[in-house]
Amino acid sequence: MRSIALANQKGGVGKTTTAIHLAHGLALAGDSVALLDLDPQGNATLALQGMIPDDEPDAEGAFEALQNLGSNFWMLPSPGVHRNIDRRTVPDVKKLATLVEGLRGAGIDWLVVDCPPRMDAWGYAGLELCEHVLLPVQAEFFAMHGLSQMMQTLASARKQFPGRGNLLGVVATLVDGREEIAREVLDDLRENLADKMMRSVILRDLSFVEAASHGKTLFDYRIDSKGALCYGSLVREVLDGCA
Amino acid sequence: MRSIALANQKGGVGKTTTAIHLAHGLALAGDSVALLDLDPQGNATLALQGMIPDDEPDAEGAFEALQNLGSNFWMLPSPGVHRNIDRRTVPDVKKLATLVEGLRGAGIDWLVVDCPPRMDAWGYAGLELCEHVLLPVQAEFFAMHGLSQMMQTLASARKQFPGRGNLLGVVATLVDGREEIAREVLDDLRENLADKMMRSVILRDLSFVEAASHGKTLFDYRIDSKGALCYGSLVREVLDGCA
Ligand SMILES: Nc1ncnc2c1ncn2[C@@H]1O[C@H](COP(=O)(O)OP(=O)(O)OP(=O)(O)O)[C@@H](O)[C@H]1O
Ligand SMILES: Nc1ncnc2c1ncn2[C@@H]1O[C@H](COP(=O)(O)OP(=O)(O)OP(=O)(O)O)[C@@H](O)[C@H]1O
Ligand SMILES: [Mg+2]
Ligand SMILES: [Mg+2]
Repeated sequence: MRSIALANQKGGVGKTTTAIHLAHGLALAGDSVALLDLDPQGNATLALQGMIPDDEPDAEGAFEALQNLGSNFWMLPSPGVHRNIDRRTVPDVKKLATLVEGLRGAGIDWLVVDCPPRMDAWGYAGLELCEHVLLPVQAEFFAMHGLSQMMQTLASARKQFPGRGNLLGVVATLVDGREEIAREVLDDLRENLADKMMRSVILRDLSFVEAASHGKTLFDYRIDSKGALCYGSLVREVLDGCA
Repeated sequence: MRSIALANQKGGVGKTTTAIHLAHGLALAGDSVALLDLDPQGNATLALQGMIPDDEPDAEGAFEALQNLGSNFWMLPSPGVHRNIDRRTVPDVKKLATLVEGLRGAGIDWLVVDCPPRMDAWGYAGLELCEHVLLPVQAEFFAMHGLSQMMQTLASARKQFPGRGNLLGVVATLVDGREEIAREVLDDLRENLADKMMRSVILRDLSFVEAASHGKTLFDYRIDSKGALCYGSLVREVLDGCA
């Protein structure tokens, strides 16, 4: 089993959108996938509500706490979806680690984890559970500044949890090809990060917002959209890179 | 002294952009303003670095910890700007409250506080220090869902800190007039929130990203931009509403 956390303390850069499209894309490619929503906001859980099959198969064993979203795609809903979690509530990392070991034993190929903005206890739980981290970055000023902070956070996570927090890559999101500033930032990223920069770039596409309001990914909602094409390329790149 | 916290646990909805433009706009209108950056990311501090005057007047008394940004505009830089704050570090709310009382005594007219995404200890410190909360909301699906969670958070903050957490209003941000979905969401907001919806709407304007990379607000960087016009209207509305 390979595991990827989507993390970045900068808000609104596409962590959730990347998590749900990467997870669904890997499942469509034929691998079995479990998505954990560790953001108390529960946006990933919300965004996939339209994909719950009518006759949900009974989940047994390792999958008991998970929701089925189609043949080989499972999700652990956010604890924050049905009630506002008190700010002092922290994740039960031991319980989550046991769940993850159960999924490994049951033959799951990929674990994808969505993290909240702010590297708090929930954000760190995501790092602790996964081998790799994929960093979505918006091509704009604040997010670029946040990238160096995030790299420092990953370095300290690697010391704390050996074998975890390895950077799989940085993926540029919400890129509007018409904006000159985005092209300049993209060139900067490629120069500074070299092979740590994913080749796939996620273009800005209004279909994402529409798909989210229908509770589906773009692979289900509008397979021929720009956005679906971009994430299809990222899924291919992750499959090749982690082979 | 009147005090306003910019808070919303949804990331990337324009909290920092609204905080710096509201604070600078109120100062340009002739009132004295202090901006506190309570987000460890330090985006507000970063975004105003280009406005530090060459011959900074010596700050005395209540203003000792603050940075001057022009005649009647002061800022408390984020503790996270010069070093990555350890996730266990929490704000010293007693010290912050003493600073705020000192500013009140020194005749400051407005306190504006930028909060991080996630209502953690830093987010709650912002609520505790301010009478009002201004909620920036992006006209899209996840942010709308987050609004009801945020309203619940404010209700519990009002119980915990009497006289605090009063909703000044919700302001629609990053609105792209060409997007049909944004218009639908805007109509929804107005219907559900009625008088709690600020009349001013902040349109999407690429100049914001450019201004941020120059360390200035749009009032300094491009006064005739759409974005500066939108925030000018919001400043006027806040001045009239809090009279
Ligand atoms: N490529 C894209 N084009 C257009 N809209 C996008 C794109 N990616 C994400 N969005 C939209 O931008 C908003 C922010 O994205 P998302 O919620 O995935 O970011 P996030 O990093 O998970 O936010 P948070 O920090 O709150 O967890 C959402 O409304 C989403 O639908
Ligand atoms: N009206 C606007 N038009 C275009 N870009 C905008 C607008 N408002 C904000 N932005 C840009 O969108 C990004 C997110 O805005 P901002 O950082 O202010 O949000 P935030 O809510 O403070 O984010 P965080 O949750 O990380 O604190 C920034 O790059 C900012 O420059
Ligand atoms: Mg998210
Ligand atoms: Mg901010």
